[in-house]
Amino acid sequence: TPRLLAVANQKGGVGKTTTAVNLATALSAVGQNVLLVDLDPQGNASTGLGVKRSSITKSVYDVLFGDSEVYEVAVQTKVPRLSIVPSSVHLSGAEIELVSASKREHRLKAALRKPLPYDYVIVDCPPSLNLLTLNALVAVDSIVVPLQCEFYALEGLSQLIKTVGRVQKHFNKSLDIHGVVLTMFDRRNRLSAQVAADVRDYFGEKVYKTVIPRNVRLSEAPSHGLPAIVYDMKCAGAQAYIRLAREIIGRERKL
Amino acid sequence: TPRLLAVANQKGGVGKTTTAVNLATALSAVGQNVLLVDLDPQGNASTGLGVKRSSITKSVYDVLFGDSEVYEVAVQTKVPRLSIVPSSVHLSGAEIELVSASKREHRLKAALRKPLPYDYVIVDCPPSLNLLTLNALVAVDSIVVPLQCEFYALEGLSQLIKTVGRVQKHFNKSLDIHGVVLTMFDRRNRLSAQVAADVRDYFGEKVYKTVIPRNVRLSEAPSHGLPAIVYDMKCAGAQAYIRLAREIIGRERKL
Ligand SMILES: Nc1ncnc2c1ncn2[C@@H]1O[C@H](COP(=O)(O)OP(=O)(O)OP(=O)(O)O)[C@@H](O)[C@H]1O
Ligand SMILES: Nc1ncnc2c1ncn2[C@@H]1O[C@H](COP(=O)(O)OP(=O)(O)OP(=O)(O)O)[C@@H](O)[C@H]1O
Ligand SMILES: [Mg+2]
Ligand SMILES: [Mg+2]
Repeated sequence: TPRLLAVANQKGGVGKTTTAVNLATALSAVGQNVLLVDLDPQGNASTGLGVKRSSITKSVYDVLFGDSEVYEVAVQTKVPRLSIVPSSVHLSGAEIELVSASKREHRLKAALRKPLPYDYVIVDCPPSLNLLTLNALVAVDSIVVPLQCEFYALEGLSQLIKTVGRVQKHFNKSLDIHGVVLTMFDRRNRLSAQVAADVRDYFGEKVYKTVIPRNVRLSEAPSHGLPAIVYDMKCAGAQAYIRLAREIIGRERKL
Repeated sequence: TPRLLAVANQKGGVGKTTTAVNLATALSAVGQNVLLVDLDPQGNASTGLGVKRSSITKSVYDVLFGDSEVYEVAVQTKVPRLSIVPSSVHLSGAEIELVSASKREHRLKAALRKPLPYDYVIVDCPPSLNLLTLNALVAVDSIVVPLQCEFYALEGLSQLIKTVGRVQKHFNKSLDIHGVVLTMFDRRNRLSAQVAADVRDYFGEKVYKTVIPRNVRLSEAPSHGLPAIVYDMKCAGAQAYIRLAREIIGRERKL
């Protein structure tokens, strides 16, 4: 059965979707079979992989509410060995519908903890610690935490750690933080270096050695419906995500 | 009674808090009495105005659940004529608690539609179209929409417009979009200019003439617990927010 990773951080705009899309692509580029699950009602990961909203008939919404299995909803992307369970607008109503549903925190887990034909499943989470993100934290083995090198982003970490602790205690004993990836790092500005130093003090080894630089090609790629690794393989951002994938696989081997 | 504005956009990291804090400060700097309401569980607006989480006894959570009035919870900030109703960690549980509460969408409105000693009330919203944001859209007169000049940010606009339409129909007939403010605009990159052009095509006059440039001083200020306008009045970011405040007051006069 696949390794299940959630890309999560309730702070908005820290690079969750960019990390989920490019990490998934980099893992598939080195031969892994990968499934990306877009759990964000905004559906940015789906767009970033070229899935048009108008062409979606079934989505992660149908998986959460038990109407469909993952294999019925997953679609092949333009990237070899990379499939996606797309988001849909119905997901924005899911939060309220889940509150009174049975097993409301375990629905994604029930759908993913099955023999699936993938080596990795990567879940892109919305910017919130709501029931959708909770479903992801209950379902997965580990969390990859993108952290923008900015002051406000640092502030949200303690809430995320507390939530992970609660999920470990009540729902998913073996959940752990796989690692923290520093994103949008800008060599020219002191704040980036300062935040990076604070994060390494706090998390030590958990912080990946690979740092993702601020790189405009990363933000241009989604408008072409392509991951940066496909849009411009040689750019600094794409190269950083390829290094990150190698680092993650290296850590997995040691486990 | 005060003019009520919500700063909202479900896309994460687009500059909602930075806009709420600096617009509120700029309005108070030109003589208006202003109240900022921090409706985000992350509490970034509270931190950005120097309110320490440990010193908070009552928060917007108590206002939503009817235990306190606004005047009992509002605290004076370091900025003259600017008070804040701070956030608290309890707010992250508010979403689930609100779902089954009576008048769940109208709670903030009940607290704000009163004779309050302010000219403006500005509500900072979380990155989601959840019941907290819905409470803000039901309570206010108008919405200021910060829009980061990036592709993913553009994609979320249609969902925001649809939600505003639903709120107008069912809860708040006179709600309108006061304006769209382009944030983190980077003159050096084509994508910024392209997104800005697309937004002006779509929204026309609703797009403020004032554009907020990417300016590192805006992201340094919160680590000192100060709005940029106080931390570094002369910087490009602070000057842009002062121009935005004048533009908003100018538009208000015409109404
Ligand atoms: N390293 C980078 N360099 C430059 N731009 C980046 C980088 N990483 C992400 N971006 C851009 O920054 C914006 C925010 O990134 P992204 O949407 O991936 O964050 P997110 O955490 O998924 O946001 P949300 O909280 O809304 O889900 C996007 O427009 C994206 O294209
Ligand atoms: N014009 C700007 N130039 C440079 N940095 C900025 C600018 N505006 C905001 N920032 C920084 O970008 C990050 C995101 O901004 P901010 O937190 O205000 O967005 P937000 O929409 O409130 O995020 P969230 O969706 O998490 O509430 C912050 O670290 C902030 O300091
Ligand atoms: Mg995202
Ligand atoms: Mg904010």
